[in-house]
Amino acid sequence: EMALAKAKELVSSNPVMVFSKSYCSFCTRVKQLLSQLGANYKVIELDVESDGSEIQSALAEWTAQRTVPNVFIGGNHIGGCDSVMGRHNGGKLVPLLTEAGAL
Amino acid sequence: EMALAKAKELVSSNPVMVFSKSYCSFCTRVKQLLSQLGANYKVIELDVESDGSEIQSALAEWTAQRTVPNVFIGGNHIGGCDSVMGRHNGGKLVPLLTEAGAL
Ligand SMILES: N[C@@H](CCC(=O)N[C@@H](CS)C(=O)NCC(=O)O)C(=O)O
Ligand SMILES: N[C@@H](CCC(=O)N[C@@H](CS)C(=O)NCC(=O)O)C(=O)O
Ligand code: FES
Repeated sequence: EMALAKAKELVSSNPVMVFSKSYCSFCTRVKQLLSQLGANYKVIELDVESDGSEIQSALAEWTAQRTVPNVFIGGNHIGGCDSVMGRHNGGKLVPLLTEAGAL
Repeated sequence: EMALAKAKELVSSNPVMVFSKSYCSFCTRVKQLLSQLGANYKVIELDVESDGSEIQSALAEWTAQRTVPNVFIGGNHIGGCDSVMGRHNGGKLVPLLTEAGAL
């Protein structure tokens, strides 16, 4: 269906893809970290996008994750804020971003 | 107006008052911390309460804080998640809670 195709297209055509909500502090935290690291990333605000709720449902089916932020790096599903912060604290985020061509 | 009166009543009649949204991880963090500390606290989920958006507007006028979580202890405005965590890290939260009769 349209939303799933759109989500997959966004993920495959962006080294870093962040599905977010504009009012959400957990999403802000991830976006701020990526900005601080100088990474190139694409954001879709699901509360602003006209088909945002359809995209959120499609992501839930595809990744088994219904929540935001929902982060992909190099086409791979990373997870939410905790997952991203965990990778960063373990020194694994920068290598991932570099490998994906985002840094 | 009704929502402001309701907000003030909740704050004055509860040692700890947390205005929250059920889907928000920043709110969950504050509620979890208070639970871990064994504190007695009252929560209103503004996304669930029928007059939730009116209460949020009233709180914004009253405290100059439009966001959630919005936390009061002993009738005093504490602030959001960062404020609560900051007090906790500074060892100031438990004394506040004790003083307010929440512990
Ligand atoms: N542990 C998760 C928490 C994710 C979460 O609960 N996100 C909330 C917003 S903070 C959410 O998506 N709620 C449902 C919604 O907004 O549709 C993470 O680290 O990302
Ligand atoms: N730094 C603030 C962040 C507060 C914040 O931005 N909260 C968001 C949700 S995480 C919010 O209230 N957004 C607007 C809304 O939900 O009405 C805190 O520590 O509490
Ligand atoms: S909505 Fe508050 S942290 Fe996501």
